[in-house]
Amino acid sequence: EMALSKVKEIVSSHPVVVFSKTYCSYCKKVKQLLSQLGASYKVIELDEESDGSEMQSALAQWTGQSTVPNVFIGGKHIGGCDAVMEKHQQGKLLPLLTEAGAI
Amino acid sequence: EMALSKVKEIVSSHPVVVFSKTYCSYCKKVKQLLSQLGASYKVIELDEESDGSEMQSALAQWTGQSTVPNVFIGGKHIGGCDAVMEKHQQGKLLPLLTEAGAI
Ligand SMILES: N[C@@H](CCC(=O)N[C@@H](CS)C(=O)NCC(=O)O)C(=O)O
Ligand SMILES: N[C@@H](CCC(=O)N[C@@H](CS)C(=O)NCC(=O)O)C(=O)O
Ligand code: FES
Repeated sequence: EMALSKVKEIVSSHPVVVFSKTYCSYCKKVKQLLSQLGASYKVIELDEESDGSEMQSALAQWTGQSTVPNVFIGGKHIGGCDAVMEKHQQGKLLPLLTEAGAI
Repeated sequence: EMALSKVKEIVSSHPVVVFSKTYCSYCKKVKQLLSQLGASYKVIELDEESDGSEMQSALAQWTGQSTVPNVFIGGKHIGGCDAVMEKHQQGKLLPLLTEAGAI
């Protein structure tokens, strides 16, 4: 539906996208890490979008993940906070970001 | 007002109280740590209480902390997730919990 095509369009048009909520510390952690690494990234604050809950459902439908943060790099679904932190600990995050043209 | 006396009454009548929100990973982290340490604790899920936002404002007024999780041990304000984790890393959490009769 509308929300699904909208989220797909956002993901395909930005190297890095973080679907987030403004009050969430887990989302803040991911955004802070990306900033520290010098990456440019698109943030969609679902609690501030008029169709935020529709977008969250569309993301759940598309990725199987109903929670925030929901992170995409180079059009690829990465996952949530834990997934991003794990990639970073494995030294895999920086290469992904560079490949995607975010750094 | 009503909410302020209510939160003070909850804090004074339980060794450990966690003011929380059901969907919050930071709150989940604190609850999981306390469980792992074998502590009994009272959880108030502010998003499930009819006067949850009033209680959150009352807590902010009383403790200066407007966020969740908001943790009290032995009637003493401890703080949020970071504060609890720091106490634990310093080896100070277990003694506090024991002293309060939560373990
Ligand atoms: N382990 C997940 C936790 C994700 C999670 O539980 N997120 C919470 C917020 S911290 C959530 O989306 N709750 C439901 C909601 O806000 O709609 C991660 O690493 O991202
Ligand atoms: N550094 C704080 C972070 C607390 C925080 O920002 N909590 C968020 C949820 S993760 C919050 O309460 N946001 C406003 C709200 O939910 O009303 C801690 O360690 O607890
Ligand atoms: S809402 Fe608290 S960590 Fe996400």
